[in-house]
Amino acid sequence: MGTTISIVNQKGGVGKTTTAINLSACLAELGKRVLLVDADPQGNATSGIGIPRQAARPQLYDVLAGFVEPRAAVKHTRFTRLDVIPSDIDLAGAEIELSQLEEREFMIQRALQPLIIDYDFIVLDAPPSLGLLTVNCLTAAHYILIPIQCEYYALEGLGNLLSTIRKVRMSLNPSVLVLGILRTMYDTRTNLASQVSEEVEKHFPHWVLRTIIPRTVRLSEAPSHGMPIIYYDSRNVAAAAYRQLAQEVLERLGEV
Amino acid sequence: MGTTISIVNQKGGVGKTTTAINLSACLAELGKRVLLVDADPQGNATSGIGIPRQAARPQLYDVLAGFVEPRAAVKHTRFTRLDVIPSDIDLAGAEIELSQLEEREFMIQRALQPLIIDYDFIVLDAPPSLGLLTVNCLTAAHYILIPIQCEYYALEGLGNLLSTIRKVRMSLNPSVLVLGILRTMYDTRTNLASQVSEEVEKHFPHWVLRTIIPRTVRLSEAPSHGMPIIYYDSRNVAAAAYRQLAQEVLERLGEV
Ligand SMILES: Nc1ncnc2c1ncn2[C@@H]1O[C@H](COP(=O)(O)OP(=O)(O)OP(=O)(O)O)[C@@H](O)[C@H]1O
Ligand SMILES: Nc1ncnc2c1ncn2[C@@H]1O[C@H](COP(=O)(O)OP(=O)(O)OP(=O)(O)O)[C@@H](O)[C@H]1O
Ligand SMILES: [Mg+2]
Ligand SMILES: [Mg+2]
Repeated sequence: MGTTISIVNQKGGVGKTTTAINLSACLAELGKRVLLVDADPQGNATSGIGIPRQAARPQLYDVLAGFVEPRAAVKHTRFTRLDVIPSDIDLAGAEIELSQLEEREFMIQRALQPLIIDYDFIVLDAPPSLGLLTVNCLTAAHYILIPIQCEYYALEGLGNLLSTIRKVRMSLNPSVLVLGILRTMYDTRTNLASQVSEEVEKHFPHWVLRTIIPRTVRLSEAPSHGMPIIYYDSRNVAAAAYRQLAQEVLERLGEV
Repeated sequence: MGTTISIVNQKGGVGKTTTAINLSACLAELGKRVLLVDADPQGNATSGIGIPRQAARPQLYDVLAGFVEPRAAVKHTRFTRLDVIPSDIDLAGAEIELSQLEEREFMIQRALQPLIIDYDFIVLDAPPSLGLLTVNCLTAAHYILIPIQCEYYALEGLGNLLSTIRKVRMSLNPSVLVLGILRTMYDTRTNLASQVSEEVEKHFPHWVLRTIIPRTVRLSEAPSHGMPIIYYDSRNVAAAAYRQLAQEVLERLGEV
């Protein structure tokens, strides 16, 4: 009930939003009730799941600022058992306005508290930074999923991210666990991808997930239609990969 | 003298660091004296240009915090006429610690002031956010270069970025100009790339640059060797593209 998974990596463009949307959709397809929370002021998860900008109010910012109850910001998507709390650039205001609050790291956790009974899973899409919104995502999570691109800068940032997670465990959320490291946009044509992939397997054998998401054009087209890949092109290799990821996540959580 | 170009886009993974490193190297190859400033706590420009982590002190953070004079943080690279001010995760501290200062948006501009006479160009690599460090990059700049990937989310974020630039022009840096919008990682195999590219040409005909950077594997391999593409593989199509970009930048600035 209400198992919360945050998709986090401060490195930009590694597939956080793509993973948040598609993992959510695949868990819903397996019969789970899922809430996707867009915690990035860019609002990519909101538009990628088909919520038009003008229909995105009230949003996460309105909940954190105390303007509405959490349930008021929940929207149904066109996809069965998949709801979303949207965001847009106003959320960037929260990072500045709410940073003086006493318990500023617990804003998102508090906001989600009343919703836990309504969902089997809550999936958070974090922004590309280690600032207050990301710390909120780490504090609200039971598990953390770390997408990485198999490219040079991927390994560089991983050290900083893991030490931030350790700090959050020590002071804000002692029970949070790393669910796994997910290799995304894997391009079989390049040596670099397999070199980085082997490094990750060597350094983090317990965390690296079996599932690897290949780079496919259809996946990058899907958000422009506001759809997860399993609805946009169900027979695409990326649809199979994200379905496999959902299975592997359930296995790791002992919930199959 | 000291023409400052900031490479900015809050969308992650669009080629900011890759453009900052390679534009700097190509301007240096054309005989310009160039200072590359890593304003991203991820420190990707620092490692991508070959400065090892342990040699990266003092860094930009030490200058902003007042521990050292700006010149003390300047390092020579292996590449002629190309210097760098490095960064690492400590810079993230500056965003929080210095946010209470009266003139917090001018920290980087002040830090660069004494260095302007030593260089023809200063190129700033910004982090993927619209927070204080990025606002500092917009305030310190004479010109702003906006890399975008030709993918769906690219256009979404552009509106927010341009309105942030307008706000900075009104209150912090009235003379800053958009130098151009650079299309990066252009993959000729996909319709999406040409669709997004046409949208950009239609909406921003005066800002979109002629030069387009193609997606090439060699370019993504270059940072793991700590080298710009013109040194790693000078005959690669991306080396030609970044050389063309340097020419186009000089043309736009009337400096050919
Ligand atoms: N496996 C894939 N194959 C092809 N394209 C992909 C894949 N995964 C993601 N993309 C595309 O790559 C770009 C970056 O992905 P995405 O926006 O999900 O990353 P992100 O980590 O959420 O970025 P940010 O750091 O800005 O939040 C998007 O345009 C997306 O459509
Ligand atoms: N034209 C290109 N062809 C192939 N790979 C590229 C190209 N440009 C950049 N890359 C690779 O794509 C990834 C993202 O690029 P880069 O790190 O420069 O983006 P960024 O905007 O600086 O990211 P961040 O938002 O995290 O700062 C890197 O691994 C880089 O090596
Ligand atoms: Mg995202
Ligand atoms: Mg970068």
